[in-house]
Amino acid sequence: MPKQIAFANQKGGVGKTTTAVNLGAALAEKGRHVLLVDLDPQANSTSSLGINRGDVQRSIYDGLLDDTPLDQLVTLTNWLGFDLVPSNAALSGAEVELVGVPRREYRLRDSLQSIAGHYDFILIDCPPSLGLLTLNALAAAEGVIIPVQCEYLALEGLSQLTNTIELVRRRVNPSLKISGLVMTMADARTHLSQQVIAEVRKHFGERVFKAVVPRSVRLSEAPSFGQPITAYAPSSQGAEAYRALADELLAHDAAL
Amino acid sequence: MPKQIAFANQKGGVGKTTTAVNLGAALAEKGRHVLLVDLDPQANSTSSLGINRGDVQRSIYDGLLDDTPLDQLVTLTNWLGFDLVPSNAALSGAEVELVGVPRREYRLRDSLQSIAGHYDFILIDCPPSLGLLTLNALAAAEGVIIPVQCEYLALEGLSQLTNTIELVRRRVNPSLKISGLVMTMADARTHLSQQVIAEVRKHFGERVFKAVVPRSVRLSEAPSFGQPITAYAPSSQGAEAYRALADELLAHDAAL
Ligand SMILES: Nc1ncnc2c1ncn2[C@@H]1O[C@H](COP(=O)(O)OP(=O)(O)OP(=O)(O)O)[C@@H](O)[C@H]1O
Ligand SMILES: Nc1ncnc2c1ncn2[C@@H]1O[C@H](COP(=O)(O)OP(=O)(O)OP(=O)(O)O)[C@@H](O)[C@H]1O
Ligand SMILES: [Mg+2]
Ligand SMILES: [Mg+2]
Repeated sequence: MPKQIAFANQKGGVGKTTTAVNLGAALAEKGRHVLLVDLDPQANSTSSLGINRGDVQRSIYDGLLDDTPLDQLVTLTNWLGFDLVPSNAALSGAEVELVGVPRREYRLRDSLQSIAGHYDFILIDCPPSLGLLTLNALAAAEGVIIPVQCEYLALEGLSQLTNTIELVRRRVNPSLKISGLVMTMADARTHLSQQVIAEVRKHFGERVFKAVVPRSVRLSEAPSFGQPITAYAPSSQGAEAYRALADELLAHDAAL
Repeated sequence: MPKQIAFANQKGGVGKTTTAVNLGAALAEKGRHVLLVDLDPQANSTSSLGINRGDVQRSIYDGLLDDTPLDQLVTLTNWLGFDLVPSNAALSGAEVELVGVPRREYRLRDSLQSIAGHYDFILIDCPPSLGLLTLNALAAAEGVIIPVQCEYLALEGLSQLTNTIELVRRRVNPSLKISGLVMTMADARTHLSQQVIAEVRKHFGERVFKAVVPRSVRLSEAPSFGQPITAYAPSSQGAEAYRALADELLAHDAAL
């Protein structure tokens, strides 16, 4: 059974896509077979791996709405052991279209069944909302990684998010748990960043990963070249931080 | 008739809330009567003005779903001429609850009618999606200000956003137009920032405001004190940038 992990936070721009893409690449670098599912109509995970959203004929939309078997939607990337189910603009209609469909929260979970055996990790990048797409990801996943930007406004939504995760655990997916919170865009020069990290550690204790991702322009440049950080700037602080996060996740796993 | 402006962009974390709050404060400082409507369940505009989301008994949710007259929902802030219709967690259920309601896209437009006469500007802060809440904002507004973060991934979604605005203009609200795009979190030290600004100006020409908002830690600290930048750090670069944006908007207006 692969480890299925959703990257969720309704606060926008906190590093969901950057964490899913680069943690995925770091796990693949360590020899794991990784599938990344882009569940965001913005298709930022898709373009971060060098695939143009406009060229994508069939996307995760077809898996959710038309029952296309997922192995027909998997796209290879330029990196060995790191595959993608891409997104495209069709996905922006999915939430409204799913409202009338039976078992609407379980569509992703059902479609992932057919390919589960091929991967060690299935990572799911979510849009910035707690709507039906994110609900599908939480119903399918066993773990949720919550990227938390080192900003004051990013603190505000955490209790709403953890309440939603708890609700999904009780009603839809009993095996769902929080894998951990990862601090992103940490700026060692500002007092605010340190305060936010201290605040999150105070509330969530051990559930906050030790690996902290620093703010680094290399990380924001990499998507414009369609590459994960491990390919674009392999010895940068950003690449090191995501490798450290991968090590922590693997150690977590082994300990379970 | 007041100028009703939506702050919209489905990309998350690009500065929608920061721009709505601080442009609003700058316009109030110049003597205009401004109402800010927080249409995001995260309620970041609400907390940025010092109001705790948990203390909000009635919010814009009641205006959209229960027909509560908007003048009963208006809350005064600590700043003269700058009022707020707050958000709270109830709003996160609104999109699903509105699906079955007649004229669901026009709920905000209809409820704003009753208070339009009291304000020079009505600003609407949108969540990071193109769902029914943002649709309500676009149906009610005459102008849309699009904050664009100086990052590569922020470029990707612009065509989807402008297509949606055009669709709303044709089918729902013929007077809707793009007031302008404002570049946010510009970092003069990075090449990426300059490239993104050049790219956006190439595509959108005159529709890009001349005022560019620099990345500034003062701007991200201000919400933790519940104050707009004009109160928290009145002579900072961030405050100056939002005053310049207010001047440009007022000059735009006069020219129309
Ligand atoms: N550690 C970092 N240092 C510098 N820039 C970063 C870092 N992490 C992410 N970014 C940049 O910040 C922006 C927001 O990150 P990203 O798009 O990954 O967040 P997100 O949560 O997926 O956003 P959305 O809510 O829109 O899906 C992007 O432009 C990204 O390139
Ligand atoms: N010019 C700036 N300089 C530094 N930080 C900024 C600037 N503008 C915004 N921020 C910070 O960046 C983060 C994102 O901004 P903001 O929350 O306004 O974006 P948003 O588009 O409203 O996000 P969402 O999509 O979640 O609604 C916030 O923590 C904010 O304080
Ligand atoms: Mg994303
Ligand atoms: Mg916001």
